[in-house]
Amino acid sequence: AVHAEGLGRRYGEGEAAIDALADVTVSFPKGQFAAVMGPSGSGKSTLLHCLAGLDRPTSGEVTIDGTALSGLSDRDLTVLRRTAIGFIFQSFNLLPMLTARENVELPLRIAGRLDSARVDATLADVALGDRATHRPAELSGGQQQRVAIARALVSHPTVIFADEPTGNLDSTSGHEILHLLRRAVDEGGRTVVMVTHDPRAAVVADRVLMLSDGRVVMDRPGMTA
Amino acid sequence: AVHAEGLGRRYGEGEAAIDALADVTVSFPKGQFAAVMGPSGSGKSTLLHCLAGLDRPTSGEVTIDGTALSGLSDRDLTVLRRTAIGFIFQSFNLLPMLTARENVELPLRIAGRLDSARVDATLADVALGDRATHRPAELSGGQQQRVAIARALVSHPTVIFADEPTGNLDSTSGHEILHLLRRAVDEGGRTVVMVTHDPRAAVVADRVLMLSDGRVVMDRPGMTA
Ligand SMILES: Nc1ncnc2c1ncn2[C@@H]1O[C@H](COP(=O)(O)OP(=O)(O)OP(=O)(O)O)[C@@H](O)[C@H]1O
Ligand SMILES: Nc1ncnc2c1ncn2[C@@H]1O[C@H](COP(=O)(O)OP(=O)(O)OP(=O)(O)O)[C@@H](O)[C@H]1O
Ligand SMILES: [Mg+2]
Ligand SMILES: [Mg+2]
Repeated sequence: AVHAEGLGRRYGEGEAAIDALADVTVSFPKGQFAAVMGPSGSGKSTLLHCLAGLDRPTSGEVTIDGTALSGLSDRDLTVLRRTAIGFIFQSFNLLPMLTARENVELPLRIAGRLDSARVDATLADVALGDRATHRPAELSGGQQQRVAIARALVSHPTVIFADEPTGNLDSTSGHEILHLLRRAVDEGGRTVVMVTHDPRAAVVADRVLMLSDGRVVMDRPGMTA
Repeated sequence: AVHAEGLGRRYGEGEAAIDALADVTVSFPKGQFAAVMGPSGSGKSTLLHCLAGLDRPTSGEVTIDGTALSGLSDRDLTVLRRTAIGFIFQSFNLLPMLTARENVELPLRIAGRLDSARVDATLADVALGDRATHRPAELSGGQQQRVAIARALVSHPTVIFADEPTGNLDSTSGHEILHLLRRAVDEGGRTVVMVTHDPRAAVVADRVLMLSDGRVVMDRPGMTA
C-alpha cells in the first residue's frame, strides 16, 4: 500500500543541517499493522508526514497504491489525502471553534459525503458520544486525542497514519484505541502505520520498526504476526 | 507545602454540569514526590490547575505554604506563581516566536533575575543544549516537551506541578526526566506533584494517588517511601 524508497529529509543547511531522515527504504503492505518506535527526535513524525504526503522529502520517493507522490500536484495530493489517508497528529490539530462532532464530521463534509450515522458510530467507538457538543477547550487532553482519532477514522481511509495515538491516554482508554486500530486492519483491510512509545505495540502490531537518527535500525515481526 | 480542602470544580450548570472535581481533600508535604494517576477525564489536569492557582475552584480551598489562594488578588496570585511554582503543562504552552532558550529564560526575565549559566545548565539537564536556538516548530514533540520541563524548573520553584511530563517521550528520555524530578526533591527539597499514566511513577514517587470521576479513590506509598 505504502512504499518509501531512499527517503531523506533535511532541515537547514551547512553546519546547522539536521537530517531528520536519512536513506529510509521501507514497505507497508495492505492489511498490515506496523508500529514505529524510537528515541525522541529520531525522525518518527517526519517519516509519517513524508509517507502521508504532508511534507515533501528532500530526497527519495513515496508511492501510495502505486502512485508516486512526487508526481502529484498539490491539488492532487490533497485529493489523495482526503480520500485514502487518515492522519492522527501528535498534537491533535483540532479546530478550536468546532465542537467534537463538527471536528469529526469535517472530512466527510469536505468530501461532500456527510453520514450522521457513521459520525455517531465513530464517536461511540472512542467513547465520546456524550461529549459531542463540547469544544476542544472543554475536553481533557485524552478526550481531545480521541476526537482526533475519530476524525481520522470516520472516512474509513485505506491507510491510517497514527502519530502517538495513546500518548495522553490512560491504560484502559489506550488499550481500547489500540484494539480499534487492530479492528480497522482485521475487519476493514486497512493499513496502519503507528508511531508509539507504548510497549504494548509489540503485542498488537504485526511488525515493529525502530528508528534512530533518521534511519531504520530494526524491523521485526510483532507478536501477532 | 500544598493543601486542598474540600475542593470542587464544576463546569456548566444544570443537566449539562460536569463535576471535574468533587470534594477533594489532600495534602502534599514539603519534600514529597507524589504521582497522580487516573482515567482520561477523571480530573487530573483540573486538580493540578486548581492546586497551582491557575483555575479557581467552584468550592473548597487551596493553601500553599500556609497562604490561602482564595484570599489572594489576581496580582498576588501571579506573584506567588512566579516565585514559588513551576508548572509543566500537558500541552507545553511554549511561545512559538521564541527560541528554546528564550522560552526557558522567560520566567527568570519576568522576575528580573536572568542567570545565563543556570539556563545553560537546565537545558543540558534535559539534553537540549544543542537545540537552544531552535523555535518550537523546528523541534520534535518530545523535544518541545523537554523545553517546557526546563522552563518549569529553571527558577528552582519550591513546588513543581507536572502534567504528564513524559507522555511524548521515549523510554530513555522519560527515565531521565523522572530522575531529574526525583533529584529536585532529594537534593533541592522541592515538592513535586506529577500527573502521569506512566507505571514507572510508582517506582520513582514517594506516593501514588488515583483519581476517578473527580474524587481521590486511592492514596498509597510508592516504592521509594
Ligand atoms: N473548560 C471545561 N469545560 C467543560 N468541561 C471541562 C472543562 N475542562 C475540563 N472539563 C471536563 O472535566 C473533566 C476532567 O477534565 P481533566 O482535564 O481534569 O481530566 P484529566 O484527568 O486531566 O484527563 P486526561 O487524562 O484526558 O488529560 C473532563 O470530563 C473534561 O471534559
Ligand atoms: N521544521 C523543522 N526544522 C528543523 N528541524 C526539525 C524540524 N522538524 C523536525 N526537526 C528535527 O528533526 C528531527 C526529527 O524530528 P521528528 O519530529 O521526526 O522526531 P520524533 O522521532 O517524532 O520525536 P518525538 O518522539 O520527540 O516526537 C529532530 O531533531 C527535530 O528537532
Ligand atoms: Mg514525534
Ligand atoms: Mg489531563
